[in-house]
Amino acid sequence: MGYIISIANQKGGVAKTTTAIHLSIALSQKNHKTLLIDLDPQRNSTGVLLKKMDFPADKTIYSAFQKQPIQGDMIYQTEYDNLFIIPSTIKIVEIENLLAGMVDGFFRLSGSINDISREFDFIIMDCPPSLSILTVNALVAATDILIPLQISKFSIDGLNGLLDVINTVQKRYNPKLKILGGVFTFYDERTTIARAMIKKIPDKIHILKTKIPKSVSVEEAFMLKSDLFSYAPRNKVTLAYKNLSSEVINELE
Amino acid sequence: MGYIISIANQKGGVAKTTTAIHLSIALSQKNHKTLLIDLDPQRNSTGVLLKKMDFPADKTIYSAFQKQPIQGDMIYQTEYDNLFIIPSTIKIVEIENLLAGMVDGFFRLSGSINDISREFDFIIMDCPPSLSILTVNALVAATDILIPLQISKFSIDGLNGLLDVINTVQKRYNPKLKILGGVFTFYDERTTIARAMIKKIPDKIHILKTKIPKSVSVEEAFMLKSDLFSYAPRNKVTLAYKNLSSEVINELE
Ligand SMILES: Nc1ncnc2c1ncn2[C@@H]1O[C@H](COP(=O)(O)OP(=O)(O)OP(=O)(O)O)[C@@H](O)[C@H]1O
Ligand SMILES: Nc1ncnc2c1ncn2[C@@H]1O[C@H](COP(=O)(O)OP(=O)(O)OP(=O)(O)O)[C@@H](O)[C@H]1O
Ligand SMILES: [Mg+2]
Ligand SMILES: [Mg+2]
Repeated sequence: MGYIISIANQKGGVAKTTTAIHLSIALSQKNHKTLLIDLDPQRNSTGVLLKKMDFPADKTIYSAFQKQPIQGDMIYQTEYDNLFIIPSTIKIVEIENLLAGMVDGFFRLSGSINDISREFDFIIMDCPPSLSILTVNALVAATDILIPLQISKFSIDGLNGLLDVINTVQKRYNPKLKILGGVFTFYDERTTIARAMIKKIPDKIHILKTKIPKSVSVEEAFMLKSDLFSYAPRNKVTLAYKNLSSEVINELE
Repeated sequence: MGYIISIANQKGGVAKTTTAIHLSIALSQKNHKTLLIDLDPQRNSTGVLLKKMDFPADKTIYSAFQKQPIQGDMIYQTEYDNLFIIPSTIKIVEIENLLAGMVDGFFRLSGSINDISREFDFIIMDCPPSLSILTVNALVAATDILIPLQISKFSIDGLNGLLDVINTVQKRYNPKLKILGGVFTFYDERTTIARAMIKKIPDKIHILKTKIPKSVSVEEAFMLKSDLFSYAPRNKVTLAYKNLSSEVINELE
């Protein structure tokens, strides 16, 4: 397999991290060896899956940007058998300036991931809320991009900007990058606004059938330093992420 | 008066833009001449208050970062008498790299705001979801920082990182910067998690009394290219932002 999926959207708070964590767990539970890479200086994915946030920078994704190949001691086992994670660090904020203008600045992540991509069936990357060098590195390294999409004016307004960046990456750096599609998050079909706004989504984006509903259990799980699969395995959001993992596998094959 | 308030939090989707827009309108309706500066390349504040998002870069906040003094043609009148806005542009993404390492890189915004700060009672800055050069410029230029705070694990986890940056700015660049406080957004007192999480908030942050409740009307207003004061003037969130403007004025005096 060897799919590398970037979970990206510059709009903040659309459930990039929630999707990266739960899609990764769902894939790992279908016996696919999965690696989650946390590219966000907020380290939210790291905090949930490793229950702590402070790691020495050379044992995080930071050193992959310093041209170091990914070593075994940067890949941490999570409580789920087939799920591993390379944590983030607050120091990756510095990467933006370190790589600015460097001739290989956009290729650092894809260069280091290459060595390990054969070891995993899926590599999932949680991106920060911006279209900066970190996110561009993720798009250059990825085979596919999945776009969490809240049905809101700001999230939909931002789509054209995201598509422009994706087009540029496909043209200049990574012709193989495909848009896997958009996945609706916080989906509440009762509100009439949802239906009106869906019409405004650019046709260029394929919308996945699986919709992730709203549930207070998501926040409860995180606050209890857990995730939905451990905290509420039969919750509608947990089941939606299971369905999403099946749909993602179908779409990719 | 002449207060310059930065609305900042690197966590995405905590209602920075919603707070910046509605606090600005509420202040302007109390007869305070108010300027909103949109520092986010997403241009969400610009889109709501000016009903369009594309402006030539030299007529946006972009040129203030190029050492140009703020000209009258960058300050746009909104539909509210006492409310003006300097729009953002997608080009401000380039500012991060342009200013990196420049000796005056953190002072560009405060340098250009100085010329106009006497013309306004309040200047409100809507920041992007990151702790990068744009947000640091806003903290260096500000007299006060207001922190929209969603009661969630990720938002609370990020507070110490934000406080560290504020401390550094106070020590190295802007000793007069004060923390006005945190304001709870999406507040829903029925959920028990809210009460448990509130205890985890570092004592260092003063929490304002006004809490901004959740309401579907917020998103409805934005989707109709409007805002709460025009779309739903008696909505509980509109009234909460009116209360917030009174509390902010009291705290500042
Ligand atoms: N389906 C859901 N139902 C209810 N709450 C949710 C759901 N998904 C995510 N959340 C909550 O919404 C908030 C935002 O989600 P999350 O942090 O995953 O978004 P993000 O896009 O990663 O944010 P950022 O832009 O800061 O990286 C979190 O507090 C999370 O608990
Ligand atoms: N009180 C509220 N009740 C319900 N929805 C709200 C409320 N405040 C904001 N929202 C909605 O939540 C979403 C996030 O708010 P907003 O975009 O203002 O956050 P932000 O912090 O500016 O995000 P970003 O980090 O992307 O800049 C928006 O779609 C907005 O309509
Ligand atoms: Mg996230
Ligand atoms: Mg915003």
